[in-house]
Amino acid sequence: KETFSEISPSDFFYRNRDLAGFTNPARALYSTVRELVENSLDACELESILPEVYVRITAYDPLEEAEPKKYVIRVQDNGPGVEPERLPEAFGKVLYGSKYKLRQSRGMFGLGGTMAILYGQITSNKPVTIETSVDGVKRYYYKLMIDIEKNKPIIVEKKVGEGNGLRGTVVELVMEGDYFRSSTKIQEYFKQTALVVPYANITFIEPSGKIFYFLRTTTEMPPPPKETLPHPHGIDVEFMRRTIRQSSDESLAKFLSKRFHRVGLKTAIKFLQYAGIDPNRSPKSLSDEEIVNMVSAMHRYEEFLPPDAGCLSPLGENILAAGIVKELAPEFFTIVTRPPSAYSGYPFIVEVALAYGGKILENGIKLYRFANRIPLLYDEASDVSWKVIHEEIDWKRYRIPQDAPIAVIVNISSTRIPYKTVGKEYIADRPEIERELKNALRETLRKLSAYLSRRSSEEHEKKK
Amino acid sequence: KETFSEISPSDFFYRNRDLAGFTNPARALYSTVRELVENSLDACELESILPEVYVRITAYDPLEEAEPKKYVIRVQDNGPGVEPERLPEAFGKVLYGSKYKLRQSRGMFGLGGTMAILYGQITSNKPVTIETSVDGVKRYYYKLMIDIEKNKPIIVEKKVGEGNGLRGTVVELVMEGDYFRSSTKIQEYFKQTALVVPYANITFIEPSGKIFYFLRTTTEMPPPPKETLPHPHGIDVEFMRRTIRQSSDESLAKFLSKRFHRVGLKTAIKFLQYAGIDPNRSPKSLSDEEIVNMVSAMHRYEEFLPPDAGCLSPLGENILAAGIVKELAPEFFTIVTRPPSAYSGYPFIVEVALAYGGKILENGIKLYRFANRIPLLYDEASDVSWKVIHEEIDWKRYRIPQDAPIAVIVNISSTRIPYKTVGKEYIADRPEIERELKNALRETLRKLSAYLSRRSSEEHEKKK
Ligand SMILES: Nc1ncnc2c1ncn2[C@@H]1O[C@H](COP(=O)(O)OP(=O)(O)OP(=O)(O)O)[C@@H](O)[C@H]1O
Ligand SMILES: Nc1ncnc2c1ncn2[C@@H]1O[C@H](COP(=O)(O)OP(=O)(O)OP(=O)(O)O)[C@@H](O)[C@H]1O
Ligand SMILES: [Mg+2]
Ligand SMILES: [Mg+2]
Repeated sequence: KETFSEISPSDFFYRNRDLAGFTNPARALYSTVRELVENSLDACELESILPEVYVRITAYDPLEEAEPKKYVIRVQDNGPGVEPERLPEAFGKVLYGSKYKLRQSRGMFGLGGTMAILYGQITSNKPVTIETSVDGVKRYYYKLMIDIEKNKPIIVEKKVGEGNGLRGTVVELVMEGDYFRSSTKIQEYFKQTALVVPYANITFIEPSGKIFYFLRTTTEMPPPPKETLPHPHGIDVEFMRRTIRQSSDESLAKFLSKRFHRVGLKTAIKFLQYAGIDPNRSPKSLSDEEIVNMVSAMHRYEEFLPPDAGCLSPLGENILAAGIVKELAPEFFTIVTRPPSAYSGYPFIVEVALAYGGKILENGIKLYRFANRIPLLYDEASDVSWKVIHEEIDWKRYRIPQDAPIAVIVNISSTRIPYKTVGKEYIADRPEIERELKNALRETLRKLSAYLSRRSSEEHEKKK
Repeated sequence: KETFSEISPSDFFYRNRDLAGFTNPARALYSTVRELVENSLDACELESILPEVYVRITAYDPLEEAEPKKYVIRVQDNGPGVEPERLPEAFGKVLYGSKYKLRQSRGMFGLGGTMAILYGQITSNKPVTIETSVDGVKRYYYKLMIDIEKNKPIIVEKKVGEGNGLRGTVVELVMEGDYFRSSTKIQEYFKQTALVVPYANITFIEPSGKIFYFLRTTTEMPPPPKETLPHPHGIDVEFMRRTIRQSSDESLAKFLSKRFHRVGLKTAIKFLQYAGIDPNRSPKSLSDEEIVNMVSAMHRYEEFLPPDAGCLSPLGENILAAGIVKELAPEFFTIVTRPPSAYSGYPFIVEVALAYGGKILENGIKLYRFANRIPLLYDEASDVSWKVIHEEIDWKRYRIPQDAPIAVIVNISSTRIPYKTVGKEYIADRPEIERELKNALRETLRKLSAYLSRRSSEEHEKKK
């Protein structure tokens, strides 16, 4: 007779940690660094704090030579800190966090930081040490482990001390890693992050003791991301039923105008008339059948204003140009920012830059991918950007030689990035995103094509 | 001030259903069919029941033309049924199932069937109907919905009726799908499944009413999969602590020999001596430090017998040959079965077949991938098999022309397939699996190369 069991989400991601990017010691070291750094940058940007992020990887036993081996990973920031009552669950519980909102941020799943701690625990059996202060007055010190079977934190130790005016968070854990095999990717991660977060000071100390400084080149920060309401085109029956259950609006017209993005009272009434529903009815009075009909009418209704991308925070041309000049020093580059669009009701903005020649020496197309300012360094061949570059664009049409030294930089900003994996490795080929990438890339290619023909006719002139 | 929240695993996979392969109506229809069919085949094979699987997709509203639209999906099997007390949670709860074991099966995550039901519910707002009988005497009828926020089933209706001698399970749900866009993949899924499960009768009725029969070509079934113990090389500190906690063995020697794969009392004692631990100590008396040292000694210890693949159920040459002849009718084919191997302590067997010419008309390499008898039809370029074929093998060495019409068929059998996604789309490039695939493919290429040169010299002879 078959025996059944239930497992907790932490047990699920423990057993299937490759799904979250913790495949082997080298990859786990990379994922640990990125998950903790992304948490720090999200926290600072939310409060418009110029980020100071310090990352140190040290061999746990300096005499141990062979990889993989134990490392101490320390990530420190000057962010707003974590509320002490929330801290144990924020770090010790999977599917718990502050990013389950319609707001642009790097984090979205509620498990990245926790997975790093979990991996550290199962490979070193040591608790994680977390320090935090939200006001610089009191500083909290936690030693935590995770009860993986029950998905809850175990507070091994908790202390309170003087804040000394320092706000922010420190996470320090011990894990089995392989720096020899992941150093290139980790250093590339910092380099690319510094490109798109030029207002951050990032310090990275590697096991050899060598220090990499990524100093800020500007003090101008993007406006903090704004939480937005769901758009009618993105909702389904489950979401509608939940929203009705949680609301106490007396009329459907009021309910729609309060709960949905860019739906005013007028629009709500017009839509309800279109859907054949009395705008004065109470939302809770709708039958299941009526909810289904209303939702499918919402999807068909064309008079809703499209999602407003004002809540989004794209890189902007200045940041992209500065990064391209600094890192690539090309002979030519062009940046295209597409107008805001949406997929499944989620607003997004695509920015594509194309750089050519100069210090770009490698022949062929090098692709740099960013999503909400996260550099994506794995699985590029599965990414929607790669698909557009290699399958949807006819490069010959623009008379660009096959071996031209080219860099394509893509950034997608959205309230929800459609990653195909829990490890945030690459982005799904949603048709709307594909279309915007294609249009952006074509525009950059037209500009490069014009530049190349101008340059070749100028050279022609010179020769005469 | 940041607000935190926790979400249940069903809420997580509802919000991120693309992770599980429910990206859009066409893809969701495919995933629904595959998840339910895989559940039926797993159930039948476990009890050595010759599978009779019946799948019907019907338009919910026959007058509705435009896709996407609502479909009724019905999947019926003659399997062992589901224990009625377990049924609501088996289908109405994510991360609940009977496959959290070290045993070869298609299912492994405890969420496939539940995701299909969830997707049906959020797109149609209709409950799923499930009928089951474990003995042919009593037949249970359930109408279920899922409380997605709480991750638990809602029993809308429950009836008991006469069994009429019929054992098995029927799942019927309504969902928004797009048969026009997924028909090719769905039909291919059945065709390839029939190849590797030739002892099954599969009937598929598509919306037009057309019936596809995949009749069994043999009544010989593979032996049912056997549950196996974990191998010392695959365990970590968390697993060891859990196993110690759940055991009541008085001595470490007894504990290791009872709980681990192919570890007898002698081996256990020898290993404990190597690790410097008294074999008579009680497992529960070990300190955390000692557990860590024992686990890392286990990983280093070379005297453990390798995992025994006797619990695995590879396709075997007969089934592969029959399928290749029937579906590809090639001029030449060869099958290589690698000896059992292991990754992270999980035993696996790789089978690779190479077919050439004959009715294979398309130039280039067509790849057919199977894992535990599941056809994998998506994301082939990200799969380890693709990587081996295109990056690890020098085809010119075997003097095989670039445009030769070739099919490569890969099947991997294991107690745990290292999928990279929750939607089971493709397999991670674990070094051990990569190595076995490479060796198998090289062997098939040597045979094809020999055949081609033999054939060309025979033709040469004829011309003279
Ligand atoms: N350095 C930090 N400063 C402030 N808050 C933090 C910091 N690190 C983590 N947090 C809080 O802990 C929560 C959980 O973090 P975790 O990385 O596990 O999930 P997430 O960032 O929400 O999502 P994701 O899995 O996509 O990373 C975050 O939502 C955030 O509120
Ligand atoms: N047709 C069936 N006959 C018998 N048991 C079934 C059937 N379908 C589902 N089950 C039971 O319900 C459980 C849950 O199924 P579900 O598909 O959600 O998860 P799974 O098959 O265990 O894992 P996966 O997510 O990888 O498919 C199974 O483990 C199995 O015990
Ligand atoms: Mg995070
Ligand atoms: Mg299943």
